[in-house]
Amino acid sequence: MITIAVVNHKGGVGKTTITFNLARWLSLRGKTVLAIDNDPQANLTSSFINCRSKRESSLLEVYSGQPAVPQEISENLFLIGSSVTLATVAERGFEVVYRLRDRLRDIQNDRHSIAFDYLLIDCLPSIGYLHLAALAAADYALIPITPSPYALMGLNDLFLTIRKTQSRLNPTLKILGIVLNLVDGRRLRLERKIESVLRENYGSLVFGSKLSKRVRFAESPFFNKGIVEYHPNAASAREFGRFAMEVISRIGEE
Amino acid sequence: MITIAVVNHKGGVGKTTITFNLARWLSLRGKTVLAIDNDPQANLTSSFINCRSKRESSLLEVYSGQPAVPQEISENLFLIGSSVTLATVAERGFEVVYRLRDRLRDIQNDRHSIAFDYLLIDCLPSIGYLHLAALAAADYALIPITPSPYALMGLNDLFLTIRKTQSRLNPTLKILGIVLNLVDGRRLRLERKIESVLRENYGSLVFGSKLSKRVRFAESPFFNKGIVEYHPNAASAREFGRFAMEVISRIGEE
Ligand SMILES: Nc1ncnc2c1ncn2[C@@H]1O[C@H](COP(=O)(O)OP(=O)(O)OP(=O)(O)O)[C@@H](O)[C@H]1O
Ligand SMILES: Nc1ncnc2c1ncn2[C@@H]1O[C@H](COP(=O)(O)OP(=O)(O)OP(=O)(O)O)[C@@H](O)[C@H]1O
Ligand SMILES: [Mg+2]
Ligand SMILES: [Mg+2]
Repeated sequence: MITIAVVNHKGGVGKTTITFNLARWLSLRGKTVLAIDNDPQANLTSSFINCRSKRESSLLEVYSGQPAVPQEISENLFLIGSSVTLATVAERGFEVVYRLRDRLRDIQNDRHSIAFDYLLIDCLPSIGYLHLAALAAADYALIPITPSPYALMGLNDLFLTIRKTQSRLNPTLKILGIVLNLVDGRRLRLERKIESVLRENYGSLVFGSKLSKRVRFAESPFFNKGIVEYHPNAASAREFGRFAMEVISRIGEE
Repeated sequence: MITIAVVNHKGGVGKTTITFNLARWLSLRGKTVLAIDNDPQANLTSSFINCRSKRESSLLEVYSGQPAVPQEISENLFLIGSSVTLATVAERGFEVVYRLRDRLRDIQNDRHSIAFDYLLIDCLPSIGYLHLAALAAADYALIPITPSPYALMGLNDLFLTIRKTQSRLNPTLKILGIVLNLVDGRRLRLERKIESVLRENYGSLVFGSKLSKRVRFAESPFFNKGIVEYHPNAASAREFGRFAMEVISRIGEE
């Protein structure tokens, strides 16, 4: 079982879009996946289940010490969803930071539970207890970023938080990599500059593959479909497939 | 003195870009403006002052009960900046929620202090104590949104939080409006659909003027310049001017 937390406290970089599509892509390739919505905005939850009344599981239960049974989305795909009530966790004491890790360990060790290959955690855009809980529970941190000055500036603080987590909460946490998303097809000068600064400073941590800004990425969750199911032959699906293959190979190398 | 909190817990919708440009635009028109960076990412702070060592004031002081003297940026423009340490506020008790409002009242009532016309508060992308503190301190909430399904879905929860703040913390808080930002010039079908749903559900709360996606908006903070100073004759500057005029007229109508 491999746990990946998709993190970046910079907002709107594509954390949910990438988590949703990666979960879909892995399950279509026969992997058993548990998607976890660690964001009170619940965008990941609504991408899997449009209608609020059909949402069964709630991550808030895990932070309250209850088991939160994963909800089946399709054959190999399960979800622990969330809602705006998850925001109350941030105001509790520090001990909540261990709850997610402990519950995921229970799921892994439970012979009666489903044997998951991948756990994907979508994170909220801010530094705090929910964010720390995901980093404490993860084997890898996957960092989406957009080619913009504000997003680049935020990486320092993010790496600081990850380093702190590695030294105090989770020494085995590794950085899977940084993936450029929402790249404008017109190859703008500013974006090219940002990309070259990124590769200079972070080297092989930056994924070779990039994700372009394509409207299909914004549309497909509306129809509860991953980009690959939505338009299998489109450039966006192929591009995402290349990125997903790189995720697998980066983990495989370990 | 009018206090505007620029809020939306959805990340990456343009809160900082709009706060920064509005502060610049108002100060160029002779208004005395205090910009407040209520986000540990400190993107607003870095837009005014690139170099960390030149940043003098810190909003964390206000939340710790100290005065935090505004730093002068230019003739009519002042800043109370922040850094990643502001994130520690979220873990304190509920009483921090009143600290920003109380400090801004002190500034307003202090005869020796500068007489500000506008206070603009840039908010972080999440619901919690920092977010509540800004809503508790504000006369108006200005809500940037992008024409995307995820951003539209989040409006319900945001309005719930605003309604709760109006009934418990700040009965005089008004919604200045919702402004569409990062609109793609190609008039995509999805975006047109989102805009029409937005206008149907929120009516006159939605600004008539919109902000298009233009790379100059992403570039100008890098040079510590507002869009109007950066390229005064460009379409982006004219477009922002129309939006800013609508902000003034919505407040004036009161
Ligand atoms: N490659 C892409 N092409 C086009 N649109 C995209 C792409 N990736 C993400 N988006 C859109 O950009 C916006 C931001 O993406 P998303 O919501 O996934 O980011 P996020 O990091 O999860 O945001 P938050 O910080 O609010 O959680 C959304 O409207 C989404 O539909
Ligand atoms: N009208 C625009 N045209 C082009 N780029 C824009 C525009 N508005 C914002 N941006 C860019 O979009 C990104 C998101 O904007 P910004 O950071 O201001 O949003 P935010 O809501 O403050 O994000 P966060 O939720 O992380 O605080 C930034 O890279 C910014 O440079
Ligand atoms: Mg998200
Ligand atoms: Mg911001």
